[in-house]
Amino acid sequence: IISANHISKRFVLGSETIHALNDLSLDIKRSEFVAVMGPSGSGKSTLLHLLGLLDTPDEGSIELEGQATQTLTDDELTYLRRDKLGFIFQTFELIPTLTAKENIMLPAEVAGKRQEAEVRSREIAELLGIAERLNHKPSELSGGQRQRVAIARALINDPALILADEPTGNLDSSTGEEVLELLRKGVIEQGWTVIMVTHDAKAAEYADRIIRLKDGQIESETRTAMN
Amino acid sequence: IISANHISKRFVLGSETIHALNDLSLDIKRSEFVAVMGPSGSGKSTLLHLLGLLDTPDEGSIELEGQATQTLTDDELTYLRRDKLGFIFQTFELIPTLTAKENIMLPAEVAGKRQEAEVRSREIAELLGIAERLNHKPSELSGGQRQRVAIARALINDPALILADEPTGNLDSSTGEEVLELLRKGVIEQGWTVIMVTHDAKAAEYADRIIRLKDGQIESETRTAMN
Ligand SMILES: Nc1ncnc2c1ncn2[C@@H]1O[C@H](COP(=O)(O)OP(=O)(O)OP(=O)(O)O)[C@@H](O)[C@H]1O
Ligand SMILES: Nc1ncnc2c1ncn2[C@@H]1O[C@H](COP(=O)(O)OP(=O)(O)OP(=O)(O)O)[C@@H](O)[C@H]1O
Ligand SMILES: [Mg+2]
Ligand SMILES: [Mg+2]
Repeated sequence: IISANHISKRFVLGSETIHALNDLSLDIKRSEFVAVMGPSGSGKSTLLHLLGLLDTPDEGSIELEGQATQTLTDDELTYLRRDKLGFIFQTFELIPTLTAKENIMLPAEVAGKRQEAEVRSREIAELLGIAERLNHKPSELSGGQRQRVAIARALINDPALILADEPTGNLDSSTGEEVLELLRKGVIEQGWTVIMVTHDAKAAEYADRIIRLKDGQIESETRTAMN
Repeated sequence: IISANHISKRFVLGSETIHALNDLSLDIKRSEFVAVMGPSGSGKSTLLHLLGLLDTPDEGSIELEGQATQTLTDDELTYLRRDKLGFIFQTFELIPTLTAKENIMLPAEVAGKRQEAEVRSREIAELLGIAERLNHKPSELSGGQRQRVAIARALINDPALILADEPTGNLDSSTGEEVLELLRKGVIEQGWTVIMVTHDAKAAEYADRIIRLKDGQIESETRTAMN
């Protein structure tokens, strides 16, 4: 469903150049659940941003469903992201002036799918244990509740590809397991493809395979017991 | 060093009232390392905000070094927080327009201790593995690097009491262990008092005792192997 071919990404800051990703290639099949691990600063979030078409690589290319993406216009990229991708960012990125419900519905509003999303938003909120907090704004929620709002927002349009950066980082172990089971179930029953960055070895075991990054390159790949 | 006596905290939102904390009492001795655990939404961050004198309880009182705090003026509270307390928030709260170094030095600038903090900031940055990133702004750092900047900022004034909300949530296990060892060492060698909220049972084992919250009350207290 998505592949990265020899991608590199650099950040220039004054006289320094940071090599966040170095000649990295990766191929992810439809309905696969892939975990990405690695030390802090090893390029995990940068990789997720490039696979999510939120930024472009300095070298190499990204193909989504066989289509090269570097030749697409900004508008075409926006439609592709909106219709096919769901994001769970490391820093939530909720809109502070909107309620939890409005944050969750936003991708559906933008895609013109408000009607069918209304029912889905209540089902997902129940599943994630935040149905009682839908009228709260982000500042009126606990850290873990905000993360669950961000997860619900990513799932509202039933996306083909979900990019999740530390989805269980702020959650207690039982809430975290519910989220992982929801993602796992989505992969098996709805055919979702999930790419999840995590520091938690137990969370990574929910995936089909684990990719470990180090200094912007793939250090190793292992299959989990799921596979 | 700090005690909470029968504290309650409510949030009113429209017609709803949320009881975040209910008649909770707690006594923490100087140079003690206490972990606070509990499900998402159980009141951990709210407790930390009240102990950090960032908010006041609806009922009950908080005493710091034997002194009642609810009768203090805003200025007196600000000086007390500045000189005695260090905070590591769940959502970092770094100032986006300042570099990592400027964010770390800020509490020292405000307290007029810039000279001695200059050396300390370099030592702490080395220890936390962010010495190479001091000129970066928060948006130019990875999630884990931002968290380490927030930790360095909390330690810069050698505070008597450190309030940490999920300090290792965004860190890989080896970086997380370095942070926990740093806190543990500070308690034993510098006499710090640390109150740490965490979901991670392994992190909680670094503390002397573990307090578990449920629905705004203390469900249980256990001593760890450290003690
Ligand atoms: N400003 C606020 N307005 C309304 N409700 C709030 C506010 N802040 C917190 N709450 C509610 O109070 C309860 C306790 O929140 P708190 O942030 O203390 O939880 P927590 O234990 O830190 O959870 P987490 O593990 O998810 O961070 C939650 O149910 C939350 O919805
Ligand atoms: N906008 C930017 N400008 C400059 N450097 C950046 C920028 N974004 C990331 N970096 C650097 O690129 C490297 C990779 O960052 P990335 O966010 O991908 O790490 P990560 O593996 O997600 O780490 P963590 O586990 O801490 O979240 C880091 O060393 C970081 O300092
Ligand atoms: Mg990251
Ligand atoms: Mg919290």
